[in-house]
Amino acid sequence: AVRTIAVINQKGGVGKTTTVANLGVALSDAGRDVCLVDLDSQSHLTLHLGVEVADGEPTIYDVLIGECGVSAAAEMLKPNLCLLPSTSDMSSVEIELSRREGWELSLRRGLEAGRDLPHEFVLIDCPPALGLLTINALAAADEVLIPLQPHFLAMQGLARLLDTIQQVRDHLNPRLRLGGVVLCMYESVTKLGRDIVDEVRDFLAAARGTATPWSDARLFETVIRRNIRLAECPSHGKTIFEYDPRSRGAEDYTALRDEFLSLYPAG
Amino acid sequence: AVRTIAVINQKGGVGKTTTVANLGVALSDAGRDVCLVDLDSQSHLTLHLGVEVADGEPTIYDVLIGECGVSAAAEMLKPNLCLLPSTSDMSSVEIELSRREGWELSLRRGLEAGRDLPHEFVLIDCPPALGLLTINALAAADEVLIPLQPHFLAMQGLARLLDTIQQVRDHLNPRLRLGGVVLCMYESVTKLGRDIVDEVRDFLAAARGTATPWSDARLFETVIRRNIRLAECPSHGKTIFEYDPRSRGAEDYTALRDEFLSLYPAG
Ligand SMILES: Nc1ncnc2c1ncn2[C@@H]1O[C@H](COP(=O)(O)OP(=O)(O)OP(=O)(O)O)[C@@H](O)[C@H]1O
Ligand SMILES: Nc1ncnc2c1ncn2[C@@H]1O[C@H](COP(=O)(O)OP(=O)(O)OP(=O)(O)O)[C@@H](O)[C@H]1O
Ligand SMILES: [Mg+2]
Ligand SMILES: [Mg+2]
Repeated sequence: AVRTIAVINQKGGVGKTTTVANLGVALSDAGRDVCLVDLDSQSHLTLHLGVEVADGEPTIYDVLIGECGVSAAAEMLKPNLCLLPSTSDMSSVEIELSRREGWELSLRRGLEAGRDLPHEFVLIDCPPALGLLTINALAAADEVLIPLQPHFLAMQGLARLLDTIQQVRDHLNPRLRLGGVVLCMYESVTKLGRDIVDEVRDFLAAARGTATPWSDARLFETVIRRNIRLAECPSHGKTIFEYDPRSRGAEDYTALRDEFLSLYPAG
Repeated sequence: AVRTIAVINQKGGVGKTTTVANLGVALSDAGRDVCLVDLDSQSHLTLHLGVEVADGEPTIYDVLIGECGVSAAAEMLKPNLCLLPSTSDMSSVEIELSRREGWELSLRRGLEAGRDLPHEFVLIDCPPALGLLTINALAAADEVLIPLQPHFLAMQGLARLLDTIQQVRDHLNPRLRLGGVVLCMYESVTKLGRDIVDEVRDFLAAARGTATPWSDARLFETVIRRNIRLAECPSHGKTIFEYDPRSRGAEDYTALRDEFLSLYPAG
């Protein structure tokens, strides 16, 4: 069965793209079939992976407006890793889609029609907003992964994001659940970081067994530490594993991959 | 004369809100009349300044849809400092405005009608996107200030942002210009940081005397260094000056204020 995971946080700059790129490639390095989706008009995931889309080639934009299927738009990065890339065409897609009946299901229709791609995990990188594209990702996903920077402003939006997940589950996608929260850019020396960890852990523990979409969500034990090598590797079009495999960033994303896979036994 | 400055960068998490809050208050501490505008539906500027909007009170949302004037929505923080706050009402404003004729000029109309507020500087905090709200800010502004994190992904969007500034100048706001770029979250030990500084400086130097909106833009000499105290102060509803006046964050934003004022002789 395919597991579709939307990586979302409307707060900007918290590690969404970095997590989709590095976790995605780490999963494929572990032999799993992975498809990455760049749903941001800034195309940062596409840039991070060093993919250049030739003029006229189909992208995620064409999948959303129903012009082509997933396999036509997919760029194969490795035999078991593909990317649905984004280009600046995407900057007008929200206005275009909003005029269509059933716009919320554009991505889900595209991904479901693309079952011919052999993949076990689909990871979707979302823009920093709770707009139309993010709603499309929530409607298409089985679960949500929330990268969280342990800062006050980043924590503020959490309640609204959970509320949006609840709304989408009630009206568009009954199977949607929060899989987990992963701390990114973590600096253990700060009291702010430690306080926020406690706050999130207590919140998720208190929700256990309730009827919410986050009743079985986890705060990943793995924490992604702040590490400048993670900010350097995109400029080389590489993941942290290719750029600096001995860095803390590579260690942390490998650990996150292992903890993530422990939740999904193979096959 | 009033100077309206839009603080914009569609890349998320680069220091837009932190700059509007701390530079804005620093300008008012220097005796200038300042009005801050929270144009982000996440209301981070409003949160950062510890402002709570009572139910039913007018906000920037009401100014945009023409329901009230600027002075009715303004929260006076000090005699020479006010805020046009945002609430979650703003999350639907883009869809609502997009259905109106002349939606791009909603903010400009609101600010122009509010000339009764005694202010010399208006600073607008924008969301991380080049959508309808950001276009409104560009149409209303005299100039743009770009906070830039010296990271590869943050640099990528610069060309598209400059292109958008050019478009707005050509079609909506002939006086619009780029005032400057300020480096935020700077870590001097990284080669990435130094390389990006050179790249931006060279780009702006090469543009001198051309017919672009950035022909006289500057890269501020003042650099805002990464400093965890800047991430802590919002949780107390305070600026860095109230929270930790001896921190590097307070030093850097004071220096930025002084450099900024040197460009605008008083009166
Ligand atoms: N653990 C880390 N340590 C240091 N830098 C990091 C780390 N993770 C990401 N970065 C860098 O921080 C910046 C923000 O990360 P990223 O772009 O992945 O966040 P995002 O949530 O996708 O941002 P946006 O909201 O703009 O889409 C990038 O420049 C990235 O290279
Ligand atoms: N110089 C700095 N050093 C350390 N942390 C900082 C600095 N400037 C801002 N921060 C913190 O980094 C995070 C991002 O900053 P901020 O929210 O101001 O960026 P933004 O561009 O407004 O983000 P968004 O795109 O989500 O609106 C915040 O948690 C903020 O407290
Ligand atoms: Mg991103
Ligand atoms: Mg902000």
